[in-house]
Amino acid sequence: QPRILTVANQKGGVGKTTTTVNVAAAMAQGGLTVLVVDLDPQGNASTALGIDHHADVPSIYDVLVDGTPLLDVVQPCTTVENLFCAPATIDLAGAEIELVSLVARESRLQKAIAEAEATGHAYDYILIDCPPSLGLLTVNAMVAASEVFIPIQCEYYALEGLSQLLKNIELIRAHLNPPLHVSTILLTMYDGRTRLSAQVADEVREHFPQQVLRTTVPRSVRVSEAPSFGETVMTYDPTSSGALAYLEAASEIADRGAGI
Amino acid sequence: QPRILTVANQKGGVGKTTTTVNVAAAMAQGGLTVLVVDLDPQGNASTALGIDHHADVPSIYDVLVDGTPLLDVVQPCTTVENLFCAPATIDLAGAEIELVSLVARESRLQKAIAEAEATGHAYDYILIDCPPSLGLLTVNAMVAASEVFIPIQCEYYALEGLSQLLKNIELIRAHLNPPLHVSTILLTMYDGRTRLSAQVADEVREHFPQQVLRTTVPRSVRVSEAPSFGETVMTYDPTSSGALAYLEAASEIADRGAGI
Ligand SMILES: Nc1ncnc2c1ncn2[C@@H]1O[C@H](COP(=O)(O)OP(=O)(O)OP(=O)(O)O)[C@@H](O)[C@H]1O
Ligand SMILES: Nc1ncnc2c1ncn2[C@@H]1O[C@H](COP(=O)(O)OP(=O)(O)OP(=O)(O)O)[C@@H](O)[C@H]1O
Ligand SMILES: [Mg+2]
Ligand SMILES: [Mg+2]
Repeated sequence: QPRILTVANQKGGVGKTTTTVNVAAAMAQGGLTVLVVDLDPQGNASTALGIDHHADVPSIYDVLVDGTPLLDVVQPCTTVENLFCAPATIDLAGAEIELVSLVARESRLQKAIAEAEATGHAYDYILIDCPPSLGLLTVNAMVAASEVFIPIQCEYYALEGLSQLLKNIELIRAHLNPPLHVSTILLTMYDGRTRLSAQVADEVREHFPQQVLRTTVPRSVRVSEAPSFGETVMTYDPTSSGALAYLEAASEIADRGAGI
Repeated sequence: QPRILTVANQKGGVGKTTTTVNVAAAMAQGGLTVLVVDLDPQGNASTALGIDHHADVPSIYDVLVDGTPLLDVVQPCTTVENLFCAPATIDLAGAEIELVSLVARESRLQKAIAEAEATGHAYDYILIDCPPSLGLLTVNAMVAASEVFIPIQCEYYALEGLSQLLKNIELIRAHLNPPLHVSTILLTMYDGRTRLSAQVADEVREHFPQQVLRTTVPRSVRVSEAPSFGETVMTYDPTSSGALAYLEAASEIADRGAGI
């Protein structure tokens, strides 16, 4: 049984993709077998993992809308062993509206993962990168996973959307997926020179003492340069402050276990 | 006839809200009458303009889904004269799915603005802040406006989503709103210390020489502190580098005219 974490936050630009690919890479470097599911039509996670995702590539769209087996679209990451990706293509942009009228529209990803597992294929971790919204793609991710992993940027607006996100998680837990819970919160783009970062971090640690990781990811340009080379920062600049923070975050997550 | 600009980019966290509220505030300080329409369920623009937007407040949701007149939900901004806002509340999160089955679902905002104008009420500018997606809320904004204003963060991922955004704008222009065009592009969160910012800025200036504003908005913590006080940076710290850049951007937009 893989541990499945949905990396979600409807606030845009908080570090969902960056967290997904770097935590996944760090875990894979540590010997775990990890699958990243890219549910964002922008396909940023696919880019960071060096996976081509132009329109003809078999993708998660085919899995959700046409019922293509998940393992048929999974590709290995080019820069890290044990790391795989189910890429997103531009078709996914239309999926939210297409899913509205399909049967079992909320659980199509869950079924696809269960079918892949039934074939005997075993991942240790599955990380699902969500788009910045709470639509049917994110709902599918929340139904497929039992853990929610929330990256929070150390900025004021990041706090505003949190209560909306938690309400939605509670709705999904109550009606669609009882084991769902927020297991992990990671503070991202922390800038030690500003009071704002410290204030947001303090506030989050106060409200979510159990879920917040000890590790905070500092703002570091090496992190944002890596995807332009089709790499995660874990291989682009392994000793940078960003890479070291993601290494620590990954081991904290693995050490904690699923923490129901 | 007001000039209507849709501030859109499906990439999250690129500065859509920050650009909307600060350009709007700068124009209002210059004597223009400006309306900000907050189409993002997170309600970040409403927050920055000091407008309460808890669930009972009349909002743009009522306008889009129930047909409430736009002027019934508009409130004055508390910190800047001549500046008004049609706030977003949490109900808006469900609007995308609710709009799918409504008549004339793509043009409900356009009709609401036209009806407000017909009453003789005159704004000089209307700026519409979009959520980070290309769903029915952003489509409504693109149908209501004739200009698209694209903030682009000086980061690698920001370039990736651009072609998808331009394709969607072209689809809307061809099928729903012939005058629609990209009139303005603003480079945001420019960090002069990094090569990455300069590379992204050069690339955007090369591809969109006509639309990119001369002004670039630097990364500045005063900009991100302002919303926690319910203010735009224009009043929070008027001589900060961010405020001065938004002042220049606003006058460049006003000077250029609609540039069909
Ligand atoms: N620690 C960091 N230091 C510097 N830049 C970072 C860091 N983490 C992320 N970034 C950059 O910030 C931007 C936003 O991050 P990212 O795209 O991962 O967020 P997201 O939540 O996935 O965005 P979206 O809502 O669009 O999916 C990206 O350009 C990324 O490279
Ligand atoms: N010039 C700037 N300098 C520093 N911080 C900035 C600047 N512009 C925006 N920010 C901060 O960056 C974050 C993202 O900006 P903003 O929320 O305006 O983007 P957005 O595109 O509206 O996001 P979303 O996609 O969630 O709607 C915010 O926390 C904001 O305060
Ligand atoms: Mg992302
Ligand atoms: Mg916004």
